[in-house]
Amino acid sequence: DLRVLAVANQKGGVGKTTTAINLGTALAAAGQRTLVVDLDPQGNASTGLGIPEDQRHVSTYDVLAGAAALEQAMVETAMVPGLYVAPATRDLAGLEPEISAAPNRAYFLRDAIVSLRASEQDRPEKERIRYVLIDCPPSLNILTLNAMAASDSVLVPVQCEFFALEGITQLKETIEFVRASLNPTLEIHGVVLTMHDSRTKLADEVSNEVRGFFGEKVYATVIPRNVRVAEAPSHGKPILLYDSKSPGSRAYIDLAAEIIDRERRA
Amino acid sequence: DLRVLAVANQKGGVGKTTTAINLGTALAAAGQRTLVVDLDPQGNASTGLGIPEDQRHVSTYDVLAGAAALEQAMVETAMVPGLYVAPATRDLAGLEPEISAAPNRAYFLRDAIVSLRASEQDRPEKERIRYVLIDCPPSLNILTLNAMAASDSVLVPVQCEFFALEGITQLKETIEFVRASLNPTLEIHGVVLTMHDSRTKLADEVSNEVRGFFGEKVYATVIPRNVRVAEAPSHGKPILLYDSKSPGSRAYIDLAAEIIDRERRA
Ligand SMILES: Nc1ncnc2c1ncn2[C@@H]1O[C@H](COP(=O)(O)OP(=O)(O)OP(=O)(O)O)[C@@H](O)[C@H]1O
Ligand SMILES: Nc1ncnc2c1ncn2[C@@H]1O[C@H](COP(=O)(O)OP(=O)(O)OP(=O)(O)O)[C@@H](O)[C@H]1O
Ligand SMILES: [Mg+2]
Ligand SMILES: [Mg+2]
Repeated sequence: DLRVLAVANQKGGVGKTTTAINLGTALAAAGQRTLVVDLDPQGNASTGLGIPEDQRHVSTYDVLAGAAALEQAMVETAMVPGLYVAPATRDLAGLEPEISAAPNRAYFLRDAIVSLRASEQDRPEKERIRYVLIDCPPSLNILTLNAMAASDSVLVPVQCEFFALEGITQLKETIEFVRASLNPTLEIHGVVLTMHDSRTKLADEVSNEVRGFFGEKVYATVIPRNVRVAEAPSHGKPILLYDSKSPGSRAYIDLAAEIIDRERRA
Repeated sequence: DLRVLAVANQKGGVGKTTTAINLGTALAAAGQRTLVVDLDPQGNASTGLGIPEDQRHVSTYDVLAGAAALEQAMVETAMVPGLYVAPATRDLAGLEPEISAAPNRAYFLRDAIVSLRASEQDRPEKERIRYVLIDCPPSLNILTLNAMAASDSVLVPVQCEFFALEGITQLKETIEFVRASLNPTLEIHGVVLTMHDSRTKLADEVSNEVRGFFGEKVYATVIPRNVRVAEAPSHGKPILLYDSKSPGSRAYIDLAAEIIDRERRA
């Protein structure tokens, strides 16, 4: 069955896109076909998966504007078999005023996911998409609300730095608001600690605070700060391909295994 | 005369708040009284300047909602004489729908700045505010538009990492849009390269690309990646007070000197 995860946190620069790209790659490499939906007008996930701006013929803007189905927007990445991406273009930034009058504007992506699920049923079991990861922009706007309304659960990257702690309460409140108004079964799938720098006490102080706040929801896998992870997108590759032996690559492989295992036991 | 700078970039986590806090501190230390206006609902700048949530009696939400003047919201920081902050609270996140019907909603902060300028004229020259730095959230929403409509110019932090490059064109387009529709004299004051990590070629590749795009506008001062800078806010202090000998502290002092010098020559 298809599992939809919104990768969200309104704090900027915490590793949402990096997690969507590299977790997606690791899931696909583990045989779980994965679609990354890029919902950030900056299009970082699309670029990081090797889709240049001039090859984004059908985009998530078209999907949300009701002009195309997700099946038409998604392309298989050239690098990773079983990894697909629905790319973003800059006009996504102008969507909010365009749909502000539509009463069901928070459900446009959910409706697109419903039709994707239906068309996936027609495919042989082994070729079906198993995971959808939605990369969200750093704000709690109509794009992030669409993602949360369309998802089974939220995967929350939290950077191991002080300012990242401040936004956690606001994020939790937003998820509760969405659960009450748009999507009654939405929950937090898990919290992944990112950019953990073992040279500083701050990283462990923040990690302990996050574990205190989210408890069991925090994945055992912690993503270390690793400069190779930041270099990979400038080569248009996920870290698993750019430097498969790096600590960053191994951590995302571990995270994928942990998520697959949690799903099996759920 | 009062100079108003919006510290803005819709890419998340590039150092907007860190720059507002530490440049503000360095300007105040150089004798230029400075007000940091926190326009991010996360309130990171307020926390980083030592104002806990329960001491934010009048906030930028109250100012934008027309319930208070900036003069009432601003408090002098206990740590740095001549450094003031107008703190943010979480209800700022709910402002956009509340003011969406008001025709002049993009000018609420500008009007508040006009009244601040007037009241500053009544104070003795030496006690007047010389700089206002507006810390923006990571999106191009009504809060950032208010900041740009209220500002003389924009100070753009750009992180020396690959994804930070992608948003630059969009930011430039937004500034041109604001100049055409809301604030005809708005320009880019300068671009500051942040979190420059000398261990990786990527940092210099990105820096060269940014200098190629913005030319003279890029400040000579580059802020290095320095873990002490990330530690400082967990102690509620700017880096200049937390570790004045650190490379991060020295860089922000240099940046302040460069900005004061550019202003003198302008
Ligand atoms: N584990 C890591 N080690 C080192 N650098 C990292 C790591 N994870 C992410 N980065 C880098 O940190 C920066 C921020 O990450 P990323 O862009 O993925 O965050 P984001 O939350 O998607 O940002 P935004 O809020 O703008 O969407 C990027 O330059 C990225 O390459
Ligand atoms: N020069 C630096 N060296 C090391 N860490 C830094 C530096 N500048 C900022 N940081 C850290 O990087 C993270 C992002 O910085 P900051 O929060 O200031 O960015 P921002 O652009 O304000 O983010 P947002 O988009 O969420 O508002 C913070 O944890 C901060 O402490
Ligand atoms: Mg991102
Ligand atoms: Mg900030």
